[in-house]
Amino acid sequence: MIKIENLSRHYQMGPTTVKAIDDLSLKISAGEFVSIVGPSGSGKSTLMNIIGCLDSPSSGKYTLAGEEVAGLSRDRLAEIRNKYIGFVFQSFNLLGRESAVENVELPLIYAGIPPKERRERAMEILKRVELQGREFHQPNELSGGQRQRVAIARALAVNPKILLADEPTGALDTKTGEQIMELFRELQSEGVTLIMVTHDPDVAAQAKRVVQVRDGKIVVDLPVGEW
Amino acid sequence: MIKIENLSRHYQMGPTTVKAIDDLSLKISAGEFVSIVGPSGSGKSTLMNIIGCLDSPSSGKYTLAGEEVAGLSRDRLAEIRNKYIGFVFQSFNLLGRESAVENVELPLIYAGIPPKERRERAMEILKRVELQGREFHQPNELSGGQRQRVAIARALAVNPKILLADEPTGALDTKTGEQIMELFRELQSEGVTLIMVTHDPDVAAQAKRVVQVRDGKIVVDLPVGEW
Ligand SMILES: Nc1ncnc2c1ncn2[C@@H]1O[C@H](COP(=O)(O)OP(=O)(O)OP(=O)(O)O)[C@@H](O)[C@H]1O
Ligand SMILES: Nc1ncnc2c1ncn2[C@@H]1O[C@H](COP(=O)(O)OP(=O)(O)OP(=O)(O)O)[C@@H](O)[C@H]1O
Ligand SMILES: [Mg+2]
Ligand SMILES: [Mg+2]
Repeated sequence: MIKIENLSRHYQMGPTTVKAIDDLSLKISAGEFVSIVGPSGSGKSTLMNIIGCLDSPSSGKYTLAGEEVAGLSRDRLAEIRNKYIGFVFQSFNLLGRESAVENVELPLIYAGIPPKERRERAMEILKRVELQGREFHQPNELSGGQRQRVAIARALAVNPKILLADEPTGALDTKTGEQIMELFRELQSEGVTLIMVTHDPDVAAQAKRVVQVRDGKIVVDLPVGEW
Repeated sequence: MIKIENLSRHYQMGPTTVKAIDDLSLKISAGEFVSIVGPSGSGKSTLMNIIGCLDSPSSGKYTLAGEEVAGLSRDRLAEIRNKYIGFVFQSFNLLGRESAVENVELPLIYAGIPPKERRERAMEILKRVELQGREFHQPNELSGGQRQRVAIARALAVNPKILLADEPTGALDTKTGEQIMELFRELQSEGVTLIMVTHDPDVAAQAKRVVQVRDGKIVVDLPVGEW
């Protein structure tokens, strides 16, 4: 499903080259549940952005469901991002002037869902992440953990085949975090491919496989039982 | 040092009143180390903003080091915020177009520190949070945990008497989080009053006292050994 070969992503900063990802190879099959862990600054979000077709590598190859991503048209890329991939960003990336429900409706608009259905779906998924009563608040009228849950709801709105979640429980108390993990496990059992970056070892341990990153490289890749 | 009596903070949203803080009373002495815990949306950040003189209550009284905050002049409030309080925001609040070191220098500019000393102090504290090599990156050229550490460095730059840290390790891996807690304990031993919101029970347990919030009220307030 996801095949990454000898991937590198670097940034040029004057005379210095920052190697965010350094000759990394990785294969993830459809329906897998993978945790990505590693120190702050080790390249996890950069890797997620490339998997999610939001960024391109400096070198190496990324093949998604048999298609080489570098060769895809802009329209095809947009279609993949909007219909098949749900992305929970580490810093949420909500639209500040839109309410929670409007933020969640955004991917549904791109997917061509009509207004009445869109609103019902968005309200339903906000209820699912326990945000009833907060649907018409804007991000600055929400707590940190509430914003995180809007970001999660937006990622799930289109029923994605691949869910990329970058620190999805970082701003949540243990109980709320467990409710989100419960929801993720449910999706997983329905066949969704789930790739989750987390700093919480308890959350990481709920996956079936753990990939550990350091300095842009994979240092460990094991079934969770052996991690 | 910090005396809060019957504090309430509500938001009017059309016909609905959101009670972010609901008749809350709390006393914190100089030099204490307090964790504030509770579910997402329970009022922790709202409480921190009021303690940090960044927001005013709707009713009730807040006395800081003997001065009633509601009665203070704008100049005196600004002086207190700039010289005595260091605030690590839950969403970092960095200036996007400034480098890490420029972000950290900002409170030093307000404190009237001359340029050469400011730059030395900012570089030193960035090194202390393990960001050497990233001082001239802007926030969008940093990872989530690196941005969090810039926010921490900025809060510590002026050697504050009171450190208010809202989820200071939320974006950090365990090891980096422990390094930050090590730094906080050091400041604590030097007499800094430390009030920390955290969702991580292991981090909360490092304080000397735990205050648990729910629906804008304090439900538990205990020495950590009894929590
Ligand atoms: N635009 C950029 N320019 C230069 N360097 C960058 C840029 N974006 C990221 N980096 C660097 O690339 C490295 C990897 O960043 P990345 O965001 O992938 O880390 P991460 O593993 O997600 O960290 P965290 O756990 O703190 O979120 C970091 O050291 C960061 O400073
Ligand atoms: N400007 C606002 N207008 C309306 N409601 C608000 C506003 N700001 C905050 N709230 C509400 O007040 C409540 C408390 O928010 P607060 O940010 O203090 O929670 P918190 O305990 O810090 O949560 P978290 O752990 O998720 O960060 C939340 O239910 C939130 O929706
Ligand atoms: Mg990251
Ligand atoms: Mg908060």
